[in-house]
Amino acid sequence: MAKIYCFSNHKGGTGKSTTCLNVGAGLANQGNKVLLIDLDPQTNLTVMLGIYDRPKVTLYELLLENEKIEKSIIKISEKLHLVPSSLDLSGAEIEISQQKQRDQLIKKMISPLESRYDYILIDAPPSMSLLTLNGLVAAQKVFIPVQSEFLALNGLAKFIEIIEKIKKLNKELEIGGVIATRYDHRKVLNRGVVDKIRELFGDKFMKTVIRENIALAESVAGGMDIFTYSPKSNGAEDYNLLVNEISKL
Amino acid sequence: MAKIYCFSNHKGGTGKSTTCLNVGAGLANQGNKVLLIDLDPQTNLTVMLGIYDRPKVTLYELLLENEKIEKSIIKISEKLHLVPSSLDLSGAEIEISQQKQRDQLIKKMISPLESRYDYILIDAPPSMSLLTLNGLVAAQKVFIPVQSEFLALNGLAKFIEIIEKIKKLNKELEIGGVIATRYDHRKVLNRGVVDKIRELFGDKFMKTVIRENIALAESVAGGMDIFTYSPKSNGAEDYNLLVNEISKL
Ligand SMILES: Nc1ncnc2c1ncn2[C@@H]1O[C@H](COP(=O)(O)OP(=O)(O)OP(=O)(O)O)[C@@H](O)[C@H]1O
Ligand SMILES: Nc1ncnc2c1ncn2[C@@H]1O[C@H](COP(=O)(O)OP(=O)(O)OP(=O)(O)O)[C@@H](O)[C@H]1O
Ligand SMILES: [Mg+2]
Ligand SMILES: [Mg+2]
Repeated sequence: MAKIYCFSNHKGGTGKSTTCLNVGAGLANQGNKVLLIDLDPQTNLTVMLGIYDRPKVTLYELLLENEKIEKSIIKISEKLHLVPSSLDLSGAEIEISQQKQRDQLIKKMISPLESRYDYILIDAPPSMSLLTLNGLVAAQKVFIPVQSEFLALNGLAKFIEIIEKIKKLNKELEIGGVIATRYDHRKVLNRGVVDKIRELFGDKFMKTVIRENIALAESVAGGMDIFTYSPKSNGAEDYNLLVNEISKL
Repeated sequence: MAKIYCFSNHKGGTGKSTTCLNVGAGLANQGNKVLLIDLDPQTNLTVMLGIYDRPKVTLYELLLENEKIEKSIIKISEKLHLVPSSLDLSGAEIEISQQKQRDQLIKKMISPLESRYDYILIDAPPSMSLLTLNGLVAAQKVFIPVQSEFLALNGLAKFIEIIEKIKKLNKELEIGGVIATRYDHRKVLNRGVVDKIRELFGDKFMKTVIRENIALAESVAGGMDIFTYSPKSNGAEDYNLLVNEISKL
């Protein structure tokens, strides 16, 4: 039965999509069957995997045209599959909110697939929206990528509070871990913020810290995960360590 | 009568709040009466101005408890005022969407203030939400801070498409400018993306490019604008040039 993880943080640009992609690719490289779900109307995860033309069946068709999830699945590789998003989902939240059981849509959609995958990883959009809520209601664990900058702390406590409220809708949900991303040890501010987060979260704070590494930004432009793009880079090294840490949970 | 500008981009972490803050502070330094409106439940703009304790009257009370906007205004300085946001707005979008004329709420709210300010600057949240829509319906011009990285291009065209649709709800709306932010000339990727954006937007692409500058991240942690924090920094120099460019529009 699949482990279902959601990568979420309402703060923008904290490395959610980069982390979801590379953790997914890393788990697939270990031999796991992994399904990635791009829950973001911006379609960053979909684009990061090199999919530039709008696929025929995307999350838009699944949420608003009752299409079957199996029809949307793209085989990135034998072990790594993707349910792509679509830019057409921008501004579609009001339409989605008119559906019955509007916070359970993703949970219901993935339930027939749980026996077919070892991991289902969900990439959520920034800001606390109905789509993010769907990702958190569907997940067993939420991983929170946090950028090592001052504003990361602001709102983190609130985000944890919201997760606590969602536990009423989803009793299984727990925090899988808080992941420090885009870390630059030369920046004093970064070190201060990492220490603060470690203090707040104790053993929920992942030991692996992801360093700022230009190869990670370049691999995105190249439409591939970091292990394919630059296996010897710091980015690949860090995400390998993170994959090992997550796979033991 | 106030010039009403919204700083918006559904991509996260592109410098919307940093830009709204420093353009506002810069225009106020020129002698303009400036009102900043923090439309983001994450409250980053509010925190950037050093407001850490939740004020009694915030955007939450204005949108959901019918409170008067004048009661929420905080005088940061004689010329620079703020309508603060609150973390309580996280997850409040569904409640807000049940209000009558739910996309006109901000427009109506600020209309009594238009004669009292030279500029009203709205900081919008990431992702295409009802709050973002309110900011775009209230604005005369939208400024789009864009980070000089590959994913910036993805979705930018869609965002422009959405702005075109919103012109049906708000005939006045036009693009004030696209602002390249967090630019690092050593990164080849950055240079390529800036050239692409310049090509796509022609004279809508602001001449001033905001460089990546550690003082900008530090000033945020210090709770003040860049001109107060580090007037001789590259960050202050770049935002000064941007303020001059914007003030001539
Ligand atoms: N460790 C890193 N080193 C260098 N660049 C990175 C790193 N992590 C992410 N980036 C880059 O930073 C930008 C933001 O990352 P990403 O899109 O993964 O964040 P996000 O949290 O998913 O953003 P959003 O809130 O918009 O969904 C991207 O351009 C990405 O390539
Ligand atoms: N030019 C710059 N140089 C250095 N750091 C910057 C610069 N611009 C922004 N930052 C930092 O980058 C982070 C993101 O910036 P900011 O919060 O302004 O973006 P945003 O688009 O408002 O994000 P969100 O999508 O979450 O609203 C902040 O920590 C900020 O301090
Ligand atoms: Mg993302
Ligand atoms: Mg912001």
